[in-house]
Amino acid sequence: MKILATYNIKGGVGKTTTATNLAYLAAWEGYRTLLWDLDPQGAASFYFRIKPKLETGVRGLMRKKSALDEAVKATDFEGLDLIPADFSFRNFDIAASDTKQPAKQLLRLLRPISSEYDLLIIDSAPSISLTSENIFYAADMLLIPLIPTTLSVRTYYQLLDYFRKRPAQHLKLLPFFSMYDRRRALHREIMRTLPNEFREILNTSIPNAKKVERMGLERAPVVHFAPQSKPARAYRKLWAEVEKKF
Amino acid sequence: MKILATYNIKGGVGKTTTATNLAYLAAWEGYRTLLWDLDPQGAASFYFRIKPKLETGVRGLMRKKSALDEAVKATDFEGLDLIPADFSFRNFDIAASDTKQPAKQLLRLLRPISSEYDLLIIDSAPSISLTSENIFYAADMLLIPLIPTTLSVRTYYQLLDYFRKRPAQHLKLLPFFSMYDRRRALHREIMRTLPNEFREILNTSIPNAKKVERMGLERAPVVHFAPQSKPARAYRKLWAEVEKKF
Ligand SMILES: Nc1ncnc2c1ncn2[C@@H]1O[C@H](COP(=O)(O)OP(=O)(O)OP(=O)(O)O)[C@@H](O)[C@H]1O
Ligand SMILES: Nc1ncnc2c1ncn2[C@@H]1O[C@H](COP(=O)(O)OP(=O)(O)OP(=O)(O)O)[C@@H](O)[C@H]1O
Ligand SMILES: [Mg+2]
Ligand SMILES: [Mg+2]
Repeated sequence: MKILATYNIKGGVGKTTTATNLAYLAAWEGYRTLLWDLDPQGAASFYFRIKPKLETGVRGLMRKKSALDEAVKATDFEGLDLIPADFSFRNFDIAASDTKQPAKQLLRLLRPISSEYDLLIIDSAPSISLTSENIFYAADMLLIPLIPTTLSVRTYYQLLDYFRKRPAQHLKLLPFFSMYDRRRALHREIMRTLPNEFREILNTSIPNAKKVERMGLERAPVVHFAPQSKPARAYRKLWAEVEKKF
Repeated sequence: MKILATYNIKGGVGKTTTATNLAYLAAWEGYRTLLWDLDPQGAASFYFRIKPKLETGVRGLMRKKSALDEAVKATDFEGLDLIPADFSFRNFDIAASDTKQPAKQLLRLLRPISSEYDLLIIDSAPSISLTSENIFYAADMLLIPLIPTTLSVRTYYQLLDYFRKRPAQHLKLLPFFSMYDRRRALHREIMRTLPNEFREILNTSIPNAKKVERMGLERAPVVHFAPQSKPARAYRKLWAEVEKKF
């Protein structure tokens, strides 16, 4: 099982939008796909019309009283399952810190289900806490949406600095431009210059498009309800580029 | 000392932009103002050109080995001080959970400095963890930026639901529309209908404007470098409306 996580310390950059669209595309292409909504906010669960579970979880999972596969739900889409958001995960850090290997709890929880899926995508809240450390241990790749603004780019430098001090050799960083607006000079400027500094930035960028905001009304990925739209075509290109990195 | 916190479980909605502009305006009007950058990302510290402190903090503060006033820095602006971001605060939840009153640690840390300032503004990361509970205990008002989209509005319902189960009688909720774009039908629709449902939504809204994204380049609040711009005028109106609620 390949594990991909959408991640950025910065909020509102397109993590959930990317996770839901790529999960849909992977399942469409035949990967047995699981999407884990690790954000207590539960936006990914909302997009797949699955009610987040309330207050069952994180302590029971940490104390080995329950297993992750009990939480898995099927979505409306063939080959795509979801572990819905669980509000008790807002205290994941505290629950994990009481265990013997606090940073490896996600890895432990995933082991029993790893043979059932080809791909796991993790969506999480913007943070750099013990929860993030768990994600860094478990994931093979981090998909990092960057809005081409000074503030959002700054968090990429912070992340690189974090990994300089706490190396994670196994982890591939895949930054890409998200929600870009060609009318903004700042966006054009950063998109022109940053790829010279960081070779790892993906070729595919996702434009800022009204259709994406409709995902909240349609409660579905944009690649499902508007497959010929500009953002949907961009997400298909992004998926093709990410798949090559497997 | 009045305590105001910008807050939303959703990321990227304008929490930091609002905190930095209102802190500047409050100091300009003569309030002895302190801005606390409680987000390990340190965006507010970046806007005031103050280097975040690295790894000194959160454990020393919780074990009463150091006091908050040792961390206070002056900004370039008269009457405005800042407690810079501290990367160790990414483990605030774990550090606070080891104390006798985990949810009241912020309140405890602030007591010794509360006579030195008229207003404290807290900016924090999007979360709903023990850190947020600390903010809810300490603050008088929560200033809640809402982008007029389905997803962002949904987090306001979640917050109301959270307070229904864990009442905080002393806390005033002040939601307002942030980063609105009149060209988007979804934005216009939500701005027309939501105020009928929630009377507490402030009259002032902040438009989505390129000038604001320049704060990252100027490293200053937009009300300082572009005082006659549309977003600056909107932030002055917002400040006037919030001040009336004191
Ligand atoms: N390409 C896009 N074009 C237009 N709007 C977008 C695009 N991508 C995301 N959005 C909108 O921007 C907002 C933030 O996106 P999203 O929720 O995916 O970000 P996030 O990084 O997951 O946020 P959070 O930090 O709250 O988890 C959402 O309202 C979403 O609809
Ligand atoms: N009124 C506005 N017009 C245009 N851009 C804006 C506006 N307000 C905020 N922004 C931009 O949107 C991005 C998010 O804003 P900001 O960082 O203030 O949000 P936040 O809620 O603090 O994010 P986080 O969840 O990461 O802490 C920033 O790049 C900022 O420049
Ligand atoms: Mg998200
Ligand atoms: Mg912020």
